[in-house]
Amino acid sequence: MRKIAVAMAKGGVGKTTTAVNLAHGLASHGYRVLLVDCDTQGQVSKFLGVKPRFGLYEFITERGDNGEHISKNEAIHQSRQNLWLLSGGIRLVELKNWLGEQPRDVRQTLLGNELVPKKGSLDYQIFDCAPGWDVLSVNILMAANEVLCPVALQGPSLEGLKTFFRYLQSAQKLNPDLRLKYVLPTMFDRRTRQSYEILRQLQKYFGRQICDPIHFNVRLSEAPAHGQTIFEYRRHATGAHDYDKLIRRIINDGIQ
Amino acid sequence: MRKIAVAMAKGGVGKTTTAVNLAHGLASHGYRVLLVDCDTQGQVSKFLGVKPRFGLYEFITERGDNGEHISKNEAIHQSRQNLWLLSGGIRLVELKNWLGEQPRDVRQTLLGNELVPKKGSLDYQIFDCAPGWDVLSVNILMAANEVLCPVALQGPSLEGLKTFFRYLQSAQKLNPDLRLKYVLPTMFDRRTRQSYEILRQLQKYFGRQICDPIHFNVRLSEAPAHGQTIFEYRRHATGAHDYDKLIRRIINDGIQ
Ligand SMILES: Nc1ncnc2c1ncn2[C@@H]1O[C@H](COP(=O)(O)OP(=O)(O)OP(=O)(O)O)[C@@H](O)[C@H]1O
Ligand SMILES: Nc1ncnc2c1ncn2[C@@H]1O[C@H](COP(=O)(O)OP(=O)(O)OP(=O)(O)O)[C@@H](O)[C@H]1O
Ligand SMILES: [Mg+2]
Ligand SMILES: [Mg+2]
Repeated sequence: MRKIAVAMAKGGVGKTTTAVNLAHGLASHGYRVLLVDCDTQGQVSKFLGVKPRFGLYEFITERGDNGEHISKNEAIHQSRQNLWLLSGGIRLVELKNWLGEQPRDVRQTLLGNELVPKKGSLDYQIFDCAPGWDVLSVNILMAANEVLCPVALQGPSLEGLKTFFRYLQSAQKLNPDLRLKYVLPTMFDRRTRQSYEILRQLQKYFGRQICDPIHFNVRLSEAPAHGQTIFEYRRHATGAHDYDKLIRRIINDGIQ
Repeated sequence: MRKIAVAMAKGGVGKTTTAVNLAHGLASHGYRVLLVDCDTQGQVSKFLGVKPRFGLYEFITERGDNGEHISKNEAIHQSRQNLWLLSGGIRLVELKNWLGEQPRDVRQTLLGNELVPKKGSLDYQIFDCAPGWDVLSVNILMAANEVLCPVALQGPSLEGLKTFFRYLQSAQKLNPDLRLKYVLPTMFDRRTRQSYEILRQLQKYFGRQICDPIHFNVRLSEAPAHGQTIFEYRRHATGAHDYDKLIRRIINDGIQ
């Protein structure tokens, strides 16, 4: 089973857009996927147009709003064929506070220890990370074995990437299997020189890890308001085509 | 003294761009401004093209890398005329962990209690908030008395705003003076229908609090790579004109 964390401390670079479209695309190819939303904003369920009663908070604590017992299975919501969701949201604030009070070794590895699916029941776990850096971010990098890093081709994004690498390196000390597998340029805007400049620098630094860029495509930012992935909203938009390419690359890497 | 938090949990909506250009614009009008970077990414110093040795971490703990004593004055960096900076960065991760272990009342109000300038030495404190929601976000909303909320006119931003209001309301219980003063539409792109739709909805919900939108302007995303604010990089760009309007509105509100 592949466990891919879609992570980048910088905000608004396309983490949720990538995690949702990647998870749905893989599910449409027949892979069984668990999508985990680790953000207190809890946007993944909105992007998928679903309103699960429970999510990651209940999955870990096995407790509902009124203290009643919730089984792990009840906390998982089937959102599409082959696609299951552990939704995020404001209750994760409580989880973060609670984690902060645990002893150091529990604090960093709890999520990975709880997320152990029955052997052979899943092909992929995809984690949508929150912006910033906190105790949940560390937990995800302990639970995952691959990192996919979206980098917006605008503004001081390379600077943000350098900061993120320091976080990644501290996580690799604790989880030696963790690999930065993919750097995904996003919001590629052919009209601006800056886009080409940043893309060229990324290609110089990363070589093989660089993916084909996701173009700036307003359909990608319209789809969430309809509760649909890009494949459901505009199957032939540039955004759908770009994410198709990424999914094919990820599937092929898995076959070797 | 006015204490304005530039805050929004959603990432990449223009918080840092707004905080930096607002702070510099006010300073150019002769107001004395302290800009506080509360983000572990520590991008404010990059946007201003400065490399301070110390920042917010040292200001609060009064301790340097090797445990030596650092006075509060040493932690403050003068970045422009009338503009002082308390920079952020990766050391704030330690501060967050340390805050998490303090008793509840200290945990939430520490920043406000530490940031008490000599009477009459400052006109504005501007806080650049990190994305997401954590113990530092609570501290800022305890220290501030006004909130300016940038909302990107793309994607599911209204949903993000609703989530943020729940955080704001829980902070107002502890700090009754706190007011949502400004909602600033950002990245207004005349080419897309979505921009107009979201703007219309914001105007319906917020009435007087709504500011004139900041247009999508590539100059705003180029300026940080040069370590300059928009007023230094392209004085007559649309972005500079839009932030001028915001600054004039904020100054006029202060005079009443
Ligand atoms: N390629 C693209 N073209 C146009 N808009 C995009 C693209 N990718 C993402 N967006 C839009 O940009 C905004 C930010 O994207 P998204 O929410 O996925 O980023 P994020 O990194 O998950 O943000 P956060 O840091 O808040 O979690 C959203 O409004 C989204 O709809
Ligand atoms: N009006 C605008 N037009 C074009 N680009 C913009 C505009 N405002 C901000 N940007 C660019 O968009 C990106 C996000 O802006 P910024 O970093 O200020 O957002 P933020 O909310 O502070 O992000 P974070 O959540 O990571 O702290 C940056 O690359 C910035 O240069
Ligand atoms: Mg997201
Ligand atoms: Mg910022």
